[in-house]
Amino acid sequence: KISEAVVRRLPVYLRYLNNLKAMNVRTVSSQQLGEALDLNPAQIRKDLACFGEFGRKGIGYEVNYLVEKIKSILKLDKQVNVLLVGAGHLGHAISNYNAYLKDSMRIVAIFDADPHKIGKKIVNMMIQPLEELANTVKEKNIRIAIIAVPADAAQAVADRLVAAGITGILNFAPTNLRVPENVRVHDADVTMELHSLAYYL
Amino acid sequence: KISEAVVRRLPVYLRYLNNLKAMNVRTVSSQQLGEALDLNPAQIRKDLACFGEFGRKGIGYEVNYLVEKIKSILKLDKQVNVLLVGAGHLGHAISNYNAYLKDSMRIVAIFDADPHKIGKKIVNMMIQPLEELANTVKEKNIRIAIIAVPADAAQAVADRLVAAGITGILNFAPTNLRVPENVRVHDADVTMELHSLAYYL
Ligand SMILES: NC(=O)c1ccc[n+]([C@@H]2O[C@H](COP(=O)([O-])OP(=O)(O)OC[C@H]3O[C@@H](n4cnc5c(N)ncnc54)[C@H](O)[C@@H]3O)[C@@H](O)[C@H]2O)c1
Ligand SMILES: NC(=O)c1ccc[n+]([C@@H]2O[C@H](COP(=O)([O-])OP(=O)(O)OC[C@H]3O[C@@H](n4cnc5c(N)ncnc54)[C@H](O)[C@@H]3O)[C@@H](O)[C@H]2O)c1
Repeated sequence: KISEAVVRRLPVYLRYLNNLKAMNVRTVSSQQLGEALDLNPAQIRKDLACFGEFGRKGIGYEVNYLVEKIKSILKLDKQVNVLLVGAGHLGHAISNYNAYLKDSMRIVAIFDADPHKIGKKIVNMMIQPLEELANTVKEKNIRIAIIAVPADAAQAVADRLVAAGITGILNFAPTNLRVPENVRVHDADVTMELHSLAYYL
Repeated sequence: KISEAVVRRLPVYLRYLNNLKAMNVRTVSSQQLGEALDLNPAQIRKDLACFGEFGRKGIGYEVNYLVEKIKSILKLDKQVNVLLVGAGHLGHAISNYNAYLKDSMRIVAIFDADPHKIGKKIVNMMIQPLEELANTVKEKNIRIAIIAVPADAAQAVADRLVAAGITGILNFAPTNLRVPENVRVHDADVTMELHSLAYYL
């Protein structure tokens, strides 16, 4: 019942609010949020009203309360287990970051095809071979996977993930994945934010 | 004169269209675009109409033409020089990806503070010390920078970038950067797409 556009904005709010929380900032106004997130303050108030969050005149919104509220809407108040395929540069960056953030979407398993990497550890997790995918997905109750392998390997990896029971994929490989209707794929591109920066130069 | 919301969507269109182009697909309908990008086809048609792009009934839009049109709006039809600070896991992943994509926003210089990394090469570029920032920005006509250093180093790096003449920053460090009014910062977070995936589980 919350529109797709608002759902996609919620993590953006959350990131900014988490940073405020880390700096012990107690309240934030829609003006501040608007400036920080490049959104119109009226849009901010409309978004937050979607889930009953009304700021208080002269005070604004309470940071901690907003953080908890948004996390519960995004179901981030419970840990969601995620697996990562591809322990290369990107895979390492993502696993370290994930552990550092103590994200409630927690990477709990990492896979790679390279025999020199299998068995090594990243963030206290042993890199596993793809053969162990289906078992690990069951044992660790994982429904979401991150693909960080080269483009030409991505479709085959996606097929194995779907066969293993994964229903949500965050794909970094520069290729359009083909998946069954019940599987959701989000394509990530770190450089897209770069492209929209250029427009404003 | 194109709204912020549409500008932010354009790189998303571009990524998908580039993949179609790479697969030699000639035309695409607003339905297909809508399904692939999780947008309402009516929204797609409205966005593309913003810059005079009207699909043809029964045919849809021409992929190559749309790609060129969007690139020119985002000023991606000319090469825009970018520098990267932080040659760690994320920095390596981004530089390789940038070179592979032959992105018109091209990383042309990489900096790091680690003496063991300075002087080494990534993608044919020698990693430079931060002391060379101002000169390199001038010589290579760079106005945009990517920050991929740890959170506690990010603000100091941003200060040096601003002092060197950078006016656009793509920030990956999990911290809110403080910059002058004329400098634009976009915060990137690869895990935000992950969070909006969880909502749909
Ligand atoms: N979307 C973005 O913004 C973005 C940014 C950077 C990188 N990328 C993409 O992410 C991917 C990874 O980039 P990287 O720099 O980490 O590359 P990398 O070469 O450092 O790492 C790739 C890893 O995948 C593993 N691998 C290859 N085939 C596999 C398979 N079939 N099953 C399991 N593991 C396999 C390799 O052994 C390696 O460890 C590439 O596709 C790259 O283009 C995307
Ligand atoms: N936003 C996201 O989605 C996301 C994802 C992954 C990583 N990150 C963040 O990106 C950053 C880099 O991650 P990583 O895994 O590559 O870390 P890393 O430790 O592998 O690399 C950091 C690099 O920065 C260099 N560095 C440190 N201080 C510096 C300074 N003052 N000037 C220049 N260079 C300096 C280091 O020498 C190192 O090469 C971290 O802040 C991490 O939290 C963000």
